[in-house]
Amino acid sequence: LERFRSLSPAEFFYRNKEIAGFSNPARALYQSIRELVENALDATDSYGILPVIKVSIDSGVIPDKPEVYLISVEDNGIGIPPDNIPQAFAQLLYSSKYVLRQTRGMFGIGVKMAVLYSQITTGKPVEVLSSTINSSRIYMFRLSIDIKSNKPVIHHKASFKKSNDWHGTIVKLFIEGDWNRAKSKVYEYFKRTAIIAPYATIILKDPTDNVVYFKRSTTLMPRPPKEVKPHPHGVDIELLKMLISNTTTTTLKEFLMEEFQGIGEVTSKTIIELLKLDPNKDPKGLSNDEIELLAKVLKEFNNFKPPRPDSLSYLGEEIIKIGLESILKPEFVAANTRKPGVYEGHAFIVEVGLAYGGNIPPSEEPLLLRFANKIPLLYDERSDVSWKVVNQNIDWSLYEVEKPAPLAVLVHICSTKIPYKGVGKESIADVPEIENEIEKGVREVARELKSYIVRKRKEREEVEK
Amino acid sequence: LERFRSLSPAEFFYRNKEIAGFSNPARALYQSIRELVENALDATDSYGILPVIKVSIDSGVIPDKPEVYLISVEDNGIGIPPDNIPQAFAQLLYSSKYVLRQTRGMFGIGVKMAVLYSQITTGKPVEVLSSTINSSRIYMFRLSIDIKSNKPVIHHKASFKKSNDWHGTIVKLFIEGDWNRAKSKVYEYFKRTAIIAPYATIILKDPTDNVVYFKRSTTLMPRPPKEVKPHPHGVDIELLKMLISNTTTTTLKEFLMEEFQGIGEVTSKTIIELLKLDPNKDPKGLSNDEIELLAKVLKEFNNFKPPRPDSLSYLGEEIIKIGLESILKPEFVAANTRKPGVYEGHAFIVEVGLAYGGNIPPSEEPLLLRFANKIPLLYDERSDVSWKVVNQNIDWSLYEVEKPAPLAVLVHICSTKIPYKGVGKESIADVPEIENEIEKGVREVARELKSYIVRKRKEREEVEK
Ligand SMILES: Nc1ncnc2c1ncn2[C@@H]1O[C@H](COP(=O)(O)OP(=O)(O)OP(=O)(O)O)[C@@H](O)[C@H]1O
Ligand SMILES: Nc1ncnc2c1ncn2[C@@H]1O[C@H](COP(=O)(O)OP(=O)(O)OP(=O)(O)O)[C@@H](O)[C@H]1O
Ligand SMILES: [Mg+2]
Ligand SMILES: [Mg+2]
Repeated sequence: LERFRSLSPAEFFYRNKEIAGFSNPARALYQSIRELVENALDATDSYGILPVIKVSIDSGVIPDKPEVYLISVEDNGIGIPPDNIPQAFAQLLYSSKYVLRQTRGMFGIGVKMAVLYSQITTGKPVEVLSSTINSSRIYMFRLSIDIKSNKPVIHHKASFKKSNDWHGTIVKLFIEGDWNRAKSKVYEYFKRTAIIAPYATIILKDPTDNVVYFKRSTTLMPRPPKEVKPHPHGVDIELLKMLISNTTTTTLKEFLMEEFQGIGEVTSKTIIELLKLDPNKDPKGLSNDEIELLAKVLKEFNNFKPPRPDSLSYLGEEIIKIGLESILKPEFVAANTRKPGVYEGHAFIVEVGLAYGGNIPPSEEPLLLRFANKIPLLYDERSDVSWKVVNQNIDWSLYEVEKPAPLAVLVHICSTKIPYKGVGKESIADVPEIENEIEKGVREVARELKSYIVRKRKEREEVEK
Repeated sequence: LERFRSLSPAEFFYRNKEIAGFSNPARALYQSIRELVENALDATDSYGILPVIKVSIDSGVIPDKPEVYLISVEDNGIGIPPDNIPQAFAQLLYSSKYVLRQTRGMFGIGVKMAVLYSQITTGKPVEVLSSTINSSRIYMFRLSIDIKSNKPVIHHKASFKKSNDWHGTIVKLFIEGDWNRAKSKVYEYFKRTAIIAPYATIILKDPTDNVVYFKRSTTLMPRPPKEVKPHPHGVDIELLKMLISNTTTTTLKEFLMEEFQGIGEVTSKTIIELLKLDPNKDPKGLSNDEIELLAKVLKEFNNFKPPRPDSLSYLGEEIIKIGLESILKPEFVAANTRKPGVYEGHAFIVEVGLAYGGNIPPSEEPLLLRFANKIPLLYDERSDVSWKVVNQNIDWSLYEVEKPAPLAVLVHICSTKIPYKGVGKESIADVPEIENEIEKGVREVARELKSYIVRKRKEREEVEK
């Protein structure tokens, strides 16, 4: 006889933590550090604050448990209001990033997985200190997750008056990890973060007390991405029902103009006429059949303005070239930032960079540096759409590249929704619109490389005469 | 200012459906079919019932929507009690498989994703008919998911008296799909299911009304897997707390013997002495520090019996060879079923098969046939642990195999918990214990291939003299 039961989201992710990247102690240590750092960067650069992030990893913090590390991450970001702190850190599927704007976070799972893993391997609560920009107080919480109910357990809370105008967040948690196995990936993660967020200053102290100061190389920050309304091409029956039930508009004409981007008054009227509906009808009065038809028409209509790219924040070709030069010391660099594209109503921008020669060691496959919404992706390379493009769609010999070659390719995808293959954010699905843009971008920089190689070869031949 | 909100599990999977394999219409059609078929197979072979499964895919079922298909899957399984049907089909994270026993299902998500996708692309409810073995009635429901609350919406329900002793389940749902793009993968899925479950009869009618009758090739069924208790090596602080809060035992000595497998009376006393605790203490009276210490001792103690493999159901070398012969028509086959292993307290068995020559077309990489708990895995091959072993850990030239080679390798992993990388069940994480067993199994059958190749070469040389 089958025994039926339901799981809370916390129980589900507790039982299936490898799906979130927590598959072994080394991987868990890496994932915990990156989840905290990505939250810290979101809390700063989404608000035009030049990030200063202090990461400290201590070992030997628990007498007879050498494999337990204390991870501490401090940022100068916007902080978290005290009423939101317990759920933000101890309730799965709770987030401030469930909106249409480019951020690193998107699932409402990241920090909770670190807290969960900490709890099950060490039994210790997470400690959070935070103060928002206009607040006069700093709030402190020690929290753990009640797994069965997916609710926070507050072990301790306190607040004290601020003596200066510090704002930001400090997160401390104990994690069973494996620094020796995680070390090279952790360092690689910070090095690549320095490429993709050159305006961020990050100070990293590792368990051997080695301190690395990733000093910002620029104070120029891209403008923060704006929150936008859904684009009608991203609509489906359920989204439409949710928009209708939440809307404060009272006519269909207003509803279309208000709840979507890209629909002006003329377009709104056109759509409504196509459906033979009354523009003054209350959207909450639409029948299921009418909603279904409206979804179909919105998806297929071809005259909307394309999705607004101000929900996105890309790097630009200059920053990409500077970043590649600083870490790879190549003899040649090229970059291509593509025009905005759309998939399922989400705007996206693909950026590609290429570096060749110099200090890059020759290899059979190009060194692939993948990024999504300014997050470095280091694992699951071979199931990522960029790997497929760079190693399967492109024939490098057509660009005068002989293997093994001293070649590196950077791919950065920005979107209001990155189509990750998993909640651990390591590889990206091969959505056709995105794959096409990556390929075009790679061919663009590959052509520039070809001109360079051909020119260099001619110069050598001249010299040899 | 950041806007915080929480999502229900249904909202989360609605927003992130590509994480469950629903990334485009072709993939969604494939995934919906397989989720229903995997449920049908679990409902039969877990109970010793010879499966008869009828799969019907109809197109043109909605007048102006050629891309909408009606999928219908009928099985002769144990059926679902009427009280459980609404939640089983319309509440995310609801399942009867959250127990320690080998089944295809494990997440409590599969059929709900198909229902969700059906709902958002067609607005139509799922229809379920079911009757359990001893019931005199068949129950019918039409259901959809209230996404905001993650609760079923019952559009219609009915029941009627059974006129015969039919038992089983029929699921019907409308899906927006792409049969042309999905077709080859769908057929491949059924062909491989025929290898791994040769006792199952499956009748498939596709949208062109082509009917394929996968007739069972044997009535021999492996004994159904048994549900087991957790093994102490799989313990962590939270699992221990849950077992303690649910236990009906009243002494620590009983608790250890009752709630775990592999702990007899002597071992229970030994563990308790190591902890300097009183064997008659009520487990519910343990302090957090005592629980933490107990978890540590249980994880590190080396004298438990290994996990019981009767929670598993593997194929065996005969069935693997028969399966490979029937679909590949090779000149040589070999198979190796490994002894049970353990990872994180879960028992697992790895089985490897190899086929060479005959009708197998030569290729650079071996044709890789992956299975987990009798499910064929067709996507994300290159991020799977088996691909890594077969293409990176093994040097085939050491086994007299010259590339391109007419070579196929089958890997089947059985476990009470398959470490999938994602909830779409397509690739498996490289857990070291499992990777080692796969490698040993592949080397075993590769050695047999080498002997065969060498022997054949000698025979040819004899003939040529
Ligand atoms: N350092 C921080 N500064 C400000 N807010 C933070 C910080 N860390 C976490 N938060 C808040 O807590 C919320 C939950 O964080 P969490 O990492 O679990 O989810 P997320 O970042 O929204 O999504 P993801 O699961 O993709 O990381 C965030 O949305 C943010 O509002
Ligand atoms: N054809 C069927 N016959 C009997 N029971 C079924 C059938 N289909 C679904 N069920 C029941 O409904 C439950 C939910 O199915 P669902 O596919 O959502 O989850 P699961 O199979 O348990 O796990 P997974 O997400 O890994 O597939 C199953 O656990 C099973 O109890
Ligand atoms: Mg986060
Ligand atoms: Mg299932």
